[in-house]
Amino acid sequence: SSLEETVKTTVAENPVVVYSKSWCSYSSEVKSLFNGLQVKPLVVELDQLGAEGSQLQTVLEKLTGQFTVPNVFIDTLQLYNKGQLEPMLAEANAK
Amino acid sequence: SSLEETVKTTVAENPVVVYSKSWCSYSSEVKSLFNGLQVKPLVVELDQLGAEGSQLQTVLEKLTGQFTVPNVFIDTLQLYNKGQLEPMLAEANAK
Ligand SMILES: N[C@@H](CCC(=O)N[C@@H](CS)C(=O)NCC(=O)O)C(=O)O
Ligand SMILES: N[C@@H](CCC(=O)N[C@@H](CS)C(=O)NCC(=O)O)C(=O)O
Ligand code: FES
Repeated sequence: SSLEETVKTTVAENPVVVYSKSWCSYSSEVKSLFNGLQVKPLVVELDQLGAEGSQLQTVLEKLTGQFTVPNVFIDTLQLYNKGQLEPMLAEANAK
Repeated sequence: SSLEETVKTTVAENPVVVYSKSWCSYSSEVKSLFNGLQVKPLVVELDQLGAEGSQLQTVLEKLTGQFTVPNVFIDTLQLYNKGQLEPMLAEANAK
């Protein structure tokens, strides 16, 4: 489906993607975690996308087996190629 | 309003009340916390009450200043009178 293609493209083009809900504390914690690591994720707030948000949540479950948020995609190869992987791991280890 | 009266009565009649959302992980953590302490809270799942759920959330903010869930009421005097306060504190300290 075209929404599946959208998700696959989003995840391919962005080293870190967080599918989130804006009022969800678990989602907030993941977003601050990446803030603290100076990696800037692409954040998709599913609750702010109306009907498309719940459709996306269903597509994510189909693609990953996970229905819940936060749903986090990390492309370590892309991060490595951008020189961002080792700094991120170093900072994470320092915490 | 009558919904305000409902909340005040609920909180007066039950030593522990948790206003919750059934799919919210923070709410789940609070509910398990009380499980582990053998205190049985009255749980109100706001997301399962349709329109009344969001009305309750607004009333709770009016009464307590807190809009978010989980919203927890603990009547320590009632717990003490039921002989439940000291066991609960002892178990909480043991964790
Ligand atoms: N243990 C999981 C919990 C995930 C979870 O239960 N997420 C909740 C929100 S905190 C959820 O997505 N509920 C269904 C929904 O909001 O649609 C994690 O850490 O990610
Ligand atoms: N620091 C607060 C966070 C409370 C919070 O942000 N709750 C979220 C859900 S995790 C909330 O109620 N959001 C608005 C809503 O769901 O209506 C706590 O620990 O209780
Ligand atoms: S932690 Fe409350 S909605 Fe996610």
